[in-house]
Formats: sequence, C-alpha cells, structure tokens
Amino acid sequence: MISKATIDRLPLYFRTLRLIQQEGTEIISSEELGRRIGVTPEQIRKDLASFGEFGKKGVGYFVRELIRNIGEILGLHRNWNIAIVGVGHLGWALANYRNFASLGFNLAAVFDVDPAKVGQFIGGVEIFSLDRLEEVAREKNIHIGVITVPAESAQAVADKLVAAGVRGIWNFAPIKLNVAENVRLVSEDLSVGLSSISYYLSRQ
Amino acid sequence: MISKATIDRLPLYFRTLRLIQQEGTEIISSEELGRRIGVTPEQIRKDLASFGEFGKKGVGYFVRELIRNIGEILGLHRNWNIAIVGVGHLGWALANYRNFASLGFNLAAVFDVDPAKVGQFIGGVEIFSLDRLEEVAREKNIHIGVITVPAESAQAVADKLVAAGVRGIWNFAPIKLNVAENVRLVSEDLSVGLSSISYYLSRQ
Ligand SMILES: NC(=O)c1ccc[n+]([C@@H]2O[C@H](COP(=O)([O-])OP(=O)(O)OC[C@H]3O[C@@H](n4cnc5c(N)ncnc54)[C@H](O)[C@@H]3O)[C@@H](O)[C@H]2O)c1
Ligand SMILES: NC(=O)c1ccc[n+]([C@@H]2O[C@H](COP(=O)([O-])OP(=O)(O)OC[C@H]3O[C@@H](n4cnc5c(N)ncnc54)[C@H](O)[C@@H]3O)[C@@H](O)[C@H]2O)c1
Repeated sequence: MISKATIDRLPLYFRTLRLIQQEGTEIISSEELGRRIGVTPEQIRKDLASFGEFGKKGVGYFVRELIRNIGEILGLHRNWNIAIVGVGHLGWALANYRNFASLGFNLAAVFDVDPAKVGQFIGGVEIFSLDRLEEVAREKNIHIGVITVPAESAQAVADKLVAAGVRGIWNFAPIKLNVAENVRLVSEDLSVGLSSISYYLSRQ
Repeated sequence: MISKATIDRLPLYFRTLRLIQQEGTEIISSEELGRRIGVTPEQIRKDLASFGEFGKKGVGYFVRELIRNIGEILGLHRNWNIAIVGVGHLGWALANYRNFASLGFNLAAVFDVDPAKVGQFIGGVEIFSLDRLEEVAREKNIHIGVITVPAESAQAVADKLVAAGVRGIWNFAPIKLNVAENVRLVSEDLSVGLSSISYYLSRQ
C-alpha cells in the first residue's frame, strides 16, 4: 500500500523534473533532486522505489526517462475529459488554459446557470445549461468535473456530477464537499499560498 | 526553530477550523480535527505546542479562539498590500476575488504590458504599465507581488518586484524563479491537483 504522502509528492517530482529538463540537464542525482524539491534524498529514493527500479546506482536518474515513468504512474497523457461547472472569473481562466491539455486533460464540456452565458463558446466548447449536465456528461464521457461555482451551490453540483458517473472532482469552492468513497476529490484553497507568505513577512 | 512542514500545515488548520465553525461546532478534539485534515492527533498537538498553549486537557480546543490564534500566527488581518502583475485570464480572476480581502490581503496595484489594458480599472484599481512598477510599488507600499504573466516574462517581473522592495512573491508561472534569500517565494502549480486525480482514476 503506497502512502498518500508519497502519491502527493509525485506531481512535484514531475513538475520539477520538467523544469530541470528545460534547463538542459540529462542526468540528476537524488541529492540534487532533493535540494530542488525540499525533501531528503532518502525520501526520494524510498518514494520512487515503491513504483519500481528507476535510477542507476552511482550515476543518478535519467531525467527524460524518469519524467516518462512518473507521467505514466500519474496517468498523464491518457486523455481525460474535463467538464468545468461555473464559468465565472476562475472557471473562465481555467477553461482558457492550454497547459492542461499538454498533460492529457481536455476540456470537453462547460456548464453554467446564467442564461446570458448559456449558448456562448469558451475554449472552443459550448456552454450548456446546468440542467443538461447529466445527459451531456454521459454523452461526452466526462472523467473529471471542475467546480468553480459559489460555495453555496458546490455540494449540489458535486452530487449532479457523481450522479452522472463522474469519478474525479476538482473543487475550488471554499467548502468541505461530501462525496462517495469511490469518488476522488481534490479541493484547492488558494488562500493557503498567501497565508504562508504573510507568516514569513510578519516575522521579518 | 519551527519546521517548514509545521508552518505549511497551519493554513490548512485555519481553513478547516473556519469550515468547522461554519457548521456550528464550538469545541473540537485533536482526534476530530486530525480526522478532518488527514494528520494524526499527535501531529496536531505537536504543531500547535510549538506556538503556545491552546487547548484544555480532556476538553479539546475552542474553535473560535484557535482560529484567532492561528490567524495571528499566520499574520492574517494585518492588511497586506498586494500587486498583481499580468492581468490575463488568471490575473483577472484573482483581482476580482473578494475572499482574499476578508483575510487582510488588499489589492493595491495592478500592472500589464498590453497597451489595450493599461488605463482600465479592475477591482476598483487602475491598471498601470509595467514600466511604472518600481515607482508605484514604493508609493503604495506593496508587500506581496502576484505573478500571472507568461513563463518567459516571470523572472524579469520577479526581479522588478524585488528591486522595488517587495519581499513576498506569489508565482503562478510554471517556471522556477530565482530570488534573494530574504524574499519569501511561493509558487503554485495547479496541475498538481489534476494529476493527483488522474493517478487515482487510472487505478480504478
Ligand atoms: N476567482 C478566484 O480567483 C478564486 C480563487 C479561489 C477560489 N475561488 C472560488 O471559486 C469559485 C468561483 O469563483 P469566481 O471568482 O469565478 O466566481 P464568479 O461569481 O465569478 O463565478 C461563478 C459562476 O458560477 C455560476 N454559477 C452559480 N451557481 C451555479 C450553479 N448552481 N451551477 C452552475 N453554475 C453556477 C455563475 O453563473 C458564475 O458564472 C467560488 O467558490 C470561489 O470562492 C475563486
Ligand atoms: N489560466 C489559468 O488557469 C492558469 C493556471 C495555472 C497557471 N497559469 C499561469 O499563469 C500565467 C498567466 O496565465 P493566463 O492564462 O492568465 O495568461 P494570459 O495570456 O491570459 O495573461 C497574461 C497577461 O500577462 C500580460 N503580460 C505579458 N508579459 C508581461 C510582462 N512582462 N509584464 C506584465 N504583464 C505581462 C499579458 O499582457 C496578459 O495580460 C501563465 O504563466 C500561466 O502558465 C494560468
């Protein structure tokens, strides 16, 4: 059984390795990788060993190969269909962001309750009314629902997504959502980043 | 010396306690708080003990009081002036978000290089041209700079902010920024949330 903490570090390894690859580095040691990420080299070796043999003793890890391996472990590039529910300021920004598609996350459907938005297009996709969520989500085989509606509507939207067979939810509303065991829920809270800055600034 | 891991958990305690308060709970045990956050009760007690005596043995923590204490430790509600650099899709969403102001993070200045945007207003604040950053950042006493420009411009923007005396940087561009030791840098990578969902979905 691989721990959640190990799984949660993988995307950070993936992101950091991609930055390292951009800089032209082809081989990297667990010491150097650890310095870049802020974890010990032992932790890196232990995390990666839970998924297989990747590095060469005394040489280090081949960056391109490790990126491909971690990408596969994370299920990237497998073409996941995404639906965004709530096309306000944040939903609009996420729908227009091209980088997610390069990881295999494709915008397939968008929903809103505002009649002025329904029927418009965003990122090449038509905005449907919320009451068509279940029919459209099944038709377009939606894997992941992104919730960018106000907090008071978020639970109802989560329930609709789950009822439509969606098993992954990415939530931005500042509220604790209750979903069934077999649904993978990740809730973002952007205020965490800001408050960690204010913690340090208030000690200078 | 308090560990970075402990400091990074504080915003999660703060956020979870605010959700618990919204539900009407007045007292909570470290066991219950641990269950809600996904850390052990020992970890919670150890983290909080590094900042002082908060709970009552056998009773638990008073939610309202703990929220106030953690908020003070994090330096929240102290009125921090924020500047957003790059008013594209994401910068626009962040500039319009009211919740940050309730934590004491106030939008004080906005910058962009696009002549069509300079001179417009967003969130009640005028968009200035980038070449006025240093003058305006000093005049408005900017504490935290938010970087929402394309990756290739991000380092130059960080350098300008630091030269203008800004000591906190919140970066959304997918690139490793180099800043001086005395600058607090937090880089967000929204793809981490999505890839943790695809990890779990690819194992069902
Ligand atoms: N804007 C940000 O930077 C930011 C940052 C962090 C978190 N959030 C959170 O993300 C969510 C969206 O924020 P925003 O700033 O984009 O808000 P917004 O008000 O700009 O957008 C909300 C959108 O959701 C739609 N909507 C409302 N109820 C709906 C429902 N039941 N079903 C479908 N659509 C519905 C509205 O018509 C609107 O288009 C909020 O919960 C907010 O707290 C936003
Ligand atoms: N949109 C998202 O959901 C999202 C998600 C994660 C990360 N990001 C990252 O955030 C950044 C912004 O993304 P976006 O989608 O808002 O992009 P965007 O292209 O919509 O906006 C970029 C803005 O920055 C301005 N700009 C360009 N160079 C500048 C400079 N040197 N100084 C000041 N302003 C400058 C542009 O005029 C434009 O207004 C990018 O680095 C992107 O990778 C975006």
